[in-house]
Amino acid sequence: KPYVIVVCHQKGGVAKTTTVSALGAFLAASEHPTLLIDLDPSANLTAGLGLIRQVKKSAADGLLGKEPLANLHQPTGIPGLDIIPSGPDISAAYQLMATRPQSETVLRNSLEQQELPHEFVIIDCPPAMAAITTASLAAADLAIIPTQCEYFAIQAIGSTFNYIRQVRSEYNPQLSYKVLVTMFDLRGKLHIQLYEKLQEYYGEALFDTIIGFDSKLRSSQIAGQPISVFASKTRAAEQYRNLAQEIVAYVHKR
Amino acid sequence: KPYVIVVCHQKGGVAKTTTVSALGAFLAASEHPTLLIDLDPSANLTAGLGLIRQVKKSAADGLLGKEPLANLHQPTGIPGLDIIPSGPDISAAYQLMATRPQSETVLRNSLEQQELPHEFVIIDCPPAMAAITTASLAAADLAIIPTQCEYFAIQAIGSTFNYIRQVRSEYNPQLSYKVLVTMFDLRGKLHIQLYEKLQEYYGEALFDTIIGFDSKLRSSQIAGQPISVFASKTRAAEQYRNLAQEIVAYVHKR
Ligand SMILES: Nc1ncnc2c1ncn2[C@@H]1O[C@H](COP(=O)(O)OP(=O)(O)OP(=O)(O)O)[C@@H](O)[C@H]1O
Ligand SMILES: Nc1ncnc2c1ncn2[C@@H]1O[C@H](COP(=O)(O)OP(=O)(O)OP(=O)(O)O)[C@@H](O)[C@H]1O
Ligand SMILES: [Mg+2]
Ligand SMILES: [Mg+2]
Repeated sequence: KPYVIVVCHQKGGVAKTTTVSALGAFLAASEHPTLLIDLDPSANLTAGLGLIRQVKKSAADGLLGKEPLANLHQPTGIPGLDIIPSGPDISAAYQLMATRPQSETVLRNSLEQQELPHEFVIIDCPPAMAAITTASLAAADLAIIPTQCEYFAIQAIGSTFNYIRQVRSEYNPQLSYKVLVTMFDLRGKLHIQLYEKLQEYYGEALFDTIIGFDSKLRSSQIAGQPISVFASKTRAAEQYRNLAQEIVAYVHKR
Repeated sequence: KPYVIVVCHQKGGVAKTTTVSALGAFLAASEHPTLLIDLDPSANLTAGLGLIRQVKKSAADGLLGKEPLANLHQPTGIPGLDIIPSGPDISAAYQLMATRPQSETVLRNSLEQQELPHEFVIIDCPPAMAAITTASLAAADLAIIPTQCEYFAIQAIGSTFNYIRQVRSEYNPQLSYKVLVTMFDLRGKLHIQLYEKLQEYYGEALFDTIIGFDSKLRSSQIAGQPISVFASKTRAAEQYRNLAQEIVAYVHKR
């Protein structure tokens, strides 16, 4: 069974999608076959990998259990990296899930019961602690909460943690979670002060790797390529490569 | 009846909350009494105005029609600026709305039927085109869609526009909408290129005012003050002041 990572945060624009794409690409590049699942109606992950016009089947059918996950994934063009993309029917699936009591464990059951050739699964969530995120957390081994060192993002960590703990106690006692600092701006005194606060509050729950501000990440998304292909030597590429190593080490320790 | 502005976008982290706070503060400062409504479960708007521990009644009761809006607002401490804050019960209201067919027009009916002393109402929405945003759009005269000049944010404008047009044809034929460029980074070649693309695609629908990157906006949020109080001479303060004037002129032309 693959190791399932969910990237989620109630706060918008904290680099959830950017992290899923980069982490997936570097895990694949270091011989860990990875499956990405785009559960966001905005389909940013799918678009940032240049696949928005090549969506064969969408993740919606996986969320509702209509099709086995093994039938839904397609290659990204990057060796070792597959994706179940988001499609226009994700919003409808989301509405449907709100009316069906057991829908929140369908994704977990599919991931447990099916044979997938991947070592890692990474799920991109929309910025809402609601049905899609619940279903992902119920299925996960690890939740990664990316955050900027900014007041609004940090304020939302508390409610994001409460939500994760609720899902953990209700569905998934094995679930662990860690915070990843992203979009870190070394020139900003504020970012440095808030980073120290984060370390103080969340100490052990913070990844060692910090992702700094790097505009190449934005250009790679327009180019439709992960940063590992578009600009593998840029600073954020190095940092995401280190994050992949930090996560592999973390997984092997458990 | 107040002129109702909704600030919404499916994309996260595009300065929806920052815009509601700054625009509200500058409208109030230029003699246009304004009521802010925080409909986001994250309650960032409420926190950024220093009110997170002083919430008396929450917007949830307004969304469900349980209490008249006139009973729900409280002062912000800024002359001419009131707020109906977000509270922990907003998420529950949101779930309830999903099960009640007529709930999407409750907010509009309250705004139409009640006597409010304000000239403007500005509503902050969560980053999701779902029940809360629908209820706000059904009640609105103008929807403002803030966007960064970045690929993912621009990609989401299309689906945000489709959603707005759907609500317009179903509930609110008078609804108009405009795009506001925010967090503009003059040093980024990419931002300049994408701004030109935006002008090409959306021409008339773009505000003339552009909000540039300004870290004072972040500091004002930690201080719990709108930018008009915290740093009224900083460049983003000037730009938001101009936006308030542009909007007042736009409203008077109709
Ligand atoms: N380290 C970084 N440096 C510079 N820009 C970044 C960085 N990480 C992400 N970005 C940019 O910031 C924007 C927000 O990132 P992203 O879309 O990944 O966040 P998100 O949390 O997935 O947003 P949403 O909540 O809308 O899903 C994107 O335009 C992205 O290109
Ligand atoms: N012009 C700007 N310059 C610098 N930072 C900004 C600017 N506008 C907003 N920010 C910062 O960017 C972050 C995102 O802004 P904000 O929270 O207002 O976006 P949002 O669209 O409301 O996010 P969400 O989708 O989570 O509700 C905040 O930390 C804010 O302080
Ligand atoms: Mg995203
Ligand atoms: Mg907001």
